[in-house]
Amino acid sequence: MVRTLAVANQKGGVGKTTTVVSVASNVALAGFRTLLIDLDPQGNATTGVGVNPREVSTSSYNVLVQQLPLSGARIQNVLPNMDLVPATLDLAGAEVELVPMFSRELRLRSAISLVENEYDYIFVDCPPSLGMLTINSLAAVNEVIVPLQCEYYALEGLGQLLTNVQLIQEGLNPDLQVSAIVLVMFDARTRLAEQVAQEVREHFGELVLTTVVPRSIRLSEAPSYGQPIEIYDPASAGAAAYRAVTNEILEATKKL
Amino acid sequence: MVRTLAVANQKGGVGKTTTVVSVASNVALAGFRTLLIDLDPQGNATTGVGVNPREVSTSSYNVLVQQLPLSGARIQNVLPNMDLVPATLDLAGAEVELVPMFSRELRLRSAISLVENEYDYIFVDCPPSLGMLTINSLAAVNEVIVPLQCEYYALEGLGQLLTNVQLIQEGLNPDLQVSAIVLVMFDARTRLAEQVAQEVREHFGELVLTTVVPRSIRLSEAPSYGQPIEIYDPASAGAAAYRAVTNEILEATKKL
Ligand SMILES: Nc1ncnc2c1ncn2[C@@H]1O[C@H](COP(=O)(O)OP(=O)(O)OP(=O)(O)O)[C@@H](O)[C@H]1O
Ligand SMILES: Nc1ncnc2c1ncn2[C@@H]1O[C@H](COP(=O)(O)OP(=O)(O)OP(=O)(O)O)[C@@H](O)[C@H]1O
Ligand SMILES: [Mg+2]
Ligand SMILES: [Mg+2]
Repeated sequence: MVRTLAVANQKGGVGKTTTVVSVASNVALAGFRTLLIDLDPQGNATTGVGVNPREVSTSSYNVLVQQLPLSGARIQNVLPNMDLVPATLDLAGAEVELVPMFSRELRLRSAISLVENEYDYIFVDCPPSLGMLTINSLAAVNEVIVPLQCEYYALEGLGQLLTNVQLIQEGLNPDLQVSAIVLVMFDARTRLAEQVAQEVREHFGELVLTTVVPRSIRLSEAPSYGQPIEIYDPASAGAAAYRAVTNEILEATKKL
Repeated sequence: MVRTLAVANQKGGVGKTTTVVSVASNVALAGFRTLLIDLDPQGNATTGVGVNPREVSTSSYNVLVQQLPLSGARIQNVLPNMDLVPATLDLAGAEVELVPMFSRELRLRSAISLVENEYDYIFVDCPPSLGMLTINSLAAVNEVIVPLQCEYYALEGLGQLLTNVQLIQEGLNPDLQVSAIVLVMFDARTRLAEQVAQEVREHFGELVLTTVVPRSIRLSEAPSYGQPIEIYDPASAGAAAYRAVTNEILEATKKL
């Protein structure tokens, strides 16, 4: 049974792409057949696994707006056991172009249903908004992973995100569950980070993974080499933390 | 002659709100009549000057979608010499609601034209996307300030932003100019930050402000007190850097 997971948070710069690239590549390296779908017009997840968005001919834009089958847009084996549906800049137009279209919220869901038996894990990277792209993504998956930066503005946005997840559950996708909140970019030098972490654990208990991802310079350097952290610097604190995050997510299969 | 400035960058979490709140409040504290317009559904700029978005009755949503005059939506004197047009969550719906509307890109521009003679500076905080809200903002102002986080993904997105600014110049607002690129969240401990800063200065020369804003914990703590850095901790490195940034922007009046 394939597991489908979106990594979403409308707050910008909170580690969505870093989390999805790190976890998806760890899952692939562990031997699971993995598909990574980049639904952010910035194409950062595409870059993060070593593909140049400017050199791509078909992408998630064609899948959503022109209903190209996923099998026609994916790049196979960007990493061992991992295929990628890349994003390109024209995806930015999809937020507007999809609005008047038939079944506009469910286009990704129907595209995934045609290929899901080929994979064990399907991940989707979302843009920093709650528009048509994130809605398509949340309507298409069973689980949402929420990376939460331990900062004040990020904490403020969490309520809005969970409200929107609930709207999607009621209107488009009753199977949708928040399966994990991951505390990221934790800077042990600040009181603020500790306060945010404590408040989130009090409110959300078990949903919050035990592992906390520290702020780690190597994590921000890895994308410039087009490599996930596990390949760029497996000895780094960032790599160790994301291995632990991945294990917690893999373990959760047993609870589902 | 009023100066109108949008702070924009579709990359998330790069310091747009921190920059606009810090600079707008410094400009107001220096005695200029200032209006801050929050066009991000997250409402972080609203929070950043001490107003709770959940307690607000009229907002930028009403101005854009229902054509309420700005004078009916603003909160006066949130700081000395500063008025605020707050943002609320329903603004997230505006990206979709505006699509079929008449003159959808120019609604903010016409709203500002009715009040601009009451101000010396008008600032707009943008969400992390290039949708209808950012387009409205870029069509309404004469200048764009681009905060650039000194990291790889942020650098990648700069080209896309500048292309979109050009499209707006050609199609909606010929007066629009990029007036400043501000290097922010600079972490002196990393080679990456230095490399990004160097590359940006080589490409964009004079556009890049001399001042570089360091990563400073006090900056991330200020929003939890609803205060701009100049009020929260004027002695901090972050406050000093944003005073220097503000001076460079004020000086630029002479060049315009
Ligand atoms: N734990 C970490 N330590 C240090 N840097 C990090 C960490 N996680 C992410 N980063 C860096 O912080 C920046 C923001 O992360 P990322 O781009 O993954 O966030 P995002 O939520 O995907 O952003 P967006 O909202 O624009 O899609 C990137 O430059 C990334 O390299
Ligand atoms: N120079 C800095 N040093 C340390 N922290 C900073 C600095 N500038 C901003 N921050 C913090 O980094 C986070 C991102 O900044 P901010 O929210 O201003 O970015 P943004 O571009 O407005 O994000 P969004 O794309 O979500 O609108 C915030 O938690 C903020 O407090
Ligand atoms: Mg991202
Ligand atoms: Mg912001």
